[in-house]
Amino acid sequence: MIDPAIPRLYAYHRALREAKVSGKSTITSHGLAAMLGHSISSTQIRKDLSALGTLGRRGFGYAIDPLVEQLAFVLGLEQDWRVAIVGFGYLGHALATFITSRESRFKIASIFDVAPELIGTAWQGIVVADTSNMETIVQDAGCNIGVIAVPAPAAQATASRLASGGVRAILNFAPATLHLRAPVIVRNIDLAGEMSILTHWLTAADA
Amino acid sequence: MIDPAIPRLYAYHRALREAKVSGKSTITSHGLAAMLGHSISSTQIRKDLSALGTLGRRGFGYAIDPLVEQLAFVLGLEQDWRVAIVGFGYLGHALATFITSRESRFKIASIFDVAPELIGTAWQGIVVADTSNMETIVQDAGCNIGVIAVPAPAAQATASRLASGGVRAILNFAPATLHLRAPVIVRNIDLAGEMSILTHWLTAADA
Ligand SMILES: NC(=O)c1ccc[n+]([C@@H]2O[C@H](COP(=O)([O-])OP(=O)(O)OC[C@H]3O[C@@H](n4cnc5c(N)ncnc54)[C@H](O)[C@@H]3O)[C@@H](O)[C@H]2O)c1
Ligand SMILES: NC(=O)c1ccc[n+]([C@@H]2O[C@H](COP(=O)([O-])OP(=O)(O)OC[C@H]3O[C@@H](n4cnc5c(N)ncnc54)[C@H](O)[C@@H]3O)[C@@H](O)[C@H]2O)c1
Repeated sequence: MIDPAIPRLYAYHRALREAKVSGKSTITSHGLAAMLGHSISSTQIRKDLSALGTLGRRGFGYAIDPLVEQLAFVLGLEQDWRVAIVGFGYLGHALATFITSRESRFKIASIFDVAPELIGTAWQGIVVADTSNMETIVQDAGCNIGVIAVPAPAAQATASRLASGGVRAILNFAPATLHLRAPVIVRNIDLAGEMSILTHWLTAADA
Repeated sequence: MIDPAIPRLYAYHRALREAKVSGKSTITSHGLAAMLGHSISSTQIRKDLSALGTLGRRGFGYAIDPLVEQLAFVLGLEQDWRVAIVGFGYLGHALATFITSRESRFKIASIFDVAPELIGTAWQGIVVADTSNMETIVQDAGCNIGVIAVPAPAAQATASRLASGGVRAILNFAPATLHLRAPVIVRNIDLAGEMSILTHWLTAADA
């Protein structure tokens, strides 16, 4: 499945869970598009869901329960995931809070930093550790996903050490190119790139 | 141009500027892929650049200068952009620092919060304002882009007020659906969706 589709599937999964909680048992592609504030068209929704093998019934829409289950299956959200956060500054704090509040399947299982004022403090029951025993702590905590929120010069070493600790996928925010051997999956996030989507469309609109 | 291509173009733009600074005047698609840590294939690079009307010369590659200019043009990075940040907590701080350090075309021109301990403090010469005069301040500061980093319940009001102040595009991080009239462009960021790309691929790998 191509990457752009997955965040959309995640948005559907989230919205459908909310619809279910509010008592609905079926939904049309138009209803789902409306729930998403029309940030995704009903055409795109139908296309994505039929690519999963799910077809709505004309006049009826989709049954929510089986669709939520299928999306959870495809997204890997039928199991818990244990996340290691390295770099507990502004970004690390924002991510830790958001990730756990947003998706109960994501558990923050370890947090690392080098700042003395942070080490030893507790966040939601997790004690911030210094990085000296990162590999062991990550392994013992069973972390399968790592989040890198350290300054750029520290990113590569952090990535290698997370991989040694058994982490199999990394979300990297540091503005640095990471080199890791397969099978570790790395996804680089650059929010300035997201801003450039806005500036592209603003200048295209003026053109 | 479709959205997924734009962050790639932004990555090329950034890497090509670095290549130029390091003294290069030409680069091949393979060289550029290597600079990007092979997070994007050389095939994808050639595809994206030819879609812009730029073809490399076999054995020679691409001339960097004209390519950087063309990418800047397409991305809207030939002009400065003035950014309003609303919500100066953990995420707001991380974004303000990162955006300006990453892309000199993005200027933080106004910052808003409601917390008394933040209001009146200065960040890189910008005084954090309370939200009561947001529309006026945003207009006077000439902000064309807004970043929403407030809690979900405050997001819609924030968006409407930024739009009233003349903001034409919004990057929204709050987990809330925004309703705004055209022509304001809204882009919603959900980093839990990025995490689900990792969990999708990890479970697909196991399957
Ligand atoms: N990709 C994006 O869109 C994006 C957005 C915001 C920030 N960032 C990046 O994320 C990183 C963090 O940003 P921030 O605003 O939170 O900065 P910050 O300075 O507030 O936080 C960095 C934290 O990392 C810790 N640290 C430093 N070296 C370390 C090491 N070797 N191991 C463990 N921890 C270490 C510091 O003590 C600090 O607490 C920076 O690299 C920044 O450029 C990226
Ligand atoms: N989309 C994502 O991937 C993502 C990631 C991290 C955080 N978030 C979201 O971003 C937001 C901020 O997260 P955070 O960790 O920085 O939280 P935070 O509590 O540290 O910061 C929120 C800030 O907003 C201020 N605020 C509250 N109401 C306001 C209002 N009406 N106007 C202006 N400012 C107001 C608060 O005083 C505070 O400083 C939250 O909604 C969070 O869920 C989203």
